[in-house]
Amino acid sequence: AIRLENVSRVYPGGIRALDGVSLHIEQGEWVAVMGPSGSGKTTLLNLLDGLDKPTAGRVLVLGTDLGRLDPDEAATFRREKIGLIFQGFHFVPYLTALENVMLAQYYHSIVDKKQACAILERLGMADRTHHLPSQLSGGEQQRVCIARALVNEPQVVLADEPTGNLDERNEAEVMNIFRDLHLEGKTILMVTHNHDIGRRSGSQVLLNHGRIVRQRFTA
Amino acid sequence: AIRLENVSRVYPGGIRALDGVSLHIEQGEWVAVMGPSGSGKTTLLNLLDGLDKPTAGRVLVLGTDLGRLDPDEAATFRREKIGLIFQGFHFVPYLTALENVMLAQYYHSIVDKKQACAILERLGMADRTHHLPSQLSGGEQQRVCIARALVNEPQVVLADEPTGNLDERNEAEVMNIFRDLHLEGKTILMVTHNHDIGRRSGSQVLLNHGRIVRQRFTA
Ligand SMILES: Nc1ncnc2c1ncn2[C@@H]1O[C@H](COP(=O)(O)OP(=O)(O)OP(=O)(O)O)[C@@H](O)[C@H]1O
Ligand SMILES: Nc1ncnc2c1ncn2[C@@H]1O[C@H](COP(=O)(O)OP(=O)(O)OP(=O)(O)O)[C@@H](O)[C@H]1O
Ligand SMILES: [Mg+2]
Ligand SMILES: [Mg+2]
Repeated sequence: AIRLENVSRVYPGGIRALDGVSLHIEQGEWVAVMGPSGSGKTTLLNLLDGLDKPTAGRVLVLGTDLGRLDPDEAATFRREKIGLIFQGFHFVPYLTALENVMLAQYYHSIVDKKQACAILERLGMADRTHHLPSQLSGGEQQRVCIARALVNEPQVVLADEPTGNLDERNEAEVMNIFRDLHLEGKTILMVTHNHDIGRRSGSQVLLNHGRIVRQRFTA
Repeated sequence: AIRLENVSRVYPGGIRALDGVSLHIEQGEWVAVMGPSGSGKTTLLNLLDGLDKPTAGRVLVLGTDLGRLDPDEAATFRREKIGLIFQGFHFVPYLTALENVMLAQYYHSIVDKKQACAILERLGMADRTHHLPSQLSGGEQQRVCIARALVNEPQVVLADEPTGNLDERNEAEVMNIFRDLHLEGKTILMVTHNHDIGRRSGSQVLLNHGRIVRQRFTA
């Protein structure tokens, strides 16, 4: 479902955020991506979401070469197939929690609104749907971010530190959601610094200085 | 060093983010504040920093009633005495990492610049000082946030989830810095969801629904 072929991402100034990375992830796998701060994890996820383009190499998601899509096609592909939980949230500050989640949906029918409310409710956010992001706690913001990424039931879930701001109980609930997604056959790539969370996945990829240094299987 | 006397913070709409909280922390104590998402931890820190005012009760820091300071006095007090590591970072997006840290300093002498560079270097950020926040990874941003809060060597350190985005090695280095601050007699109030981190402090305060439900000592 996910394939990187000798992918590099070099920033102006010469920083090699990713350096010749090759990776193949089958449909339905749950993979944890780990590594030190600055090792290229967020960069990797942004390339898989089509938000960023590699400096070299190819990025294929569900058989599609993201580099060959024009901006409209990329936006449609991203919305239909991929859910990205951003490390930095990236909300629209003047829209409510519910509106931010519904931004991910194509139409805004009654059914869509119900779906958006349902996932917010599952994440314990039912009584905060009309708050602006600035009126939410850090962990509440993170949960809205998760809801937005998952509301369309994407085939590929990219999660960038999805539990960094969460307490134990919310973290456990988020892990239950991921376990359900896994049982439904979704492909999950989860960046985390938390070794316990990392161990829940079927396998782990370790990055360091923009390179994959280790791939191991824990299932 | 820190005293809250029956403090409440009610938001428009009636949400009681803090509800009749009384707390006394001695100079030189290291206290962990823990509790579920939405329990009022960030609200508590914002009141102690003078960024927010209580709806009821008094907030005293180093003997000063923050509610009696005018905006200029509050800004000066905050800059000289308190270092707040924000959960949400709050950088100036068009200033570099170094400039964001130096914003916390009064003058911008050569000595000040050296101090800013020194703390960034201690946090492993020496080769990222001229990056904008958008050109930094999540963990790099968090470390700049820590540098900004500590560069003035404040008497009172308020840390809101200071290691949420950090890998093990960086987390350990940040904990070393806090241990040194503690040995220097600084007062530390640290919000964290991480029980291991919470245990490093001398005592723990547990919040739930805006109230203190438990205070216990672990030293
Ligand atoms: N401006 C606001 N208007 C209304 N409610 C608010 C506002 N700001 C925060 N809240 C609410 O106040 C409560 C406490 O928020 P706070 O940020 O203090 O929680 P927290 O304990 O830091 O949580 P977390 O662990 O998720 O960071 C939350 O339920 C939040 O929704
Ligand atoms: N626009 C940019 N220009 C220059 N360098 C950048 C830019 N964006 C990111 N970087 C650098 O690329 C490196 C990789 O960043 P990335 O965000 O992928 O790291 P990460 O593994 O997600 O780290 P963390 O665990 O701290 O979130 C970092 O060292 C960062 O400073
Ligand atoms: Mg990252
Ligand atoms: Mg908070």
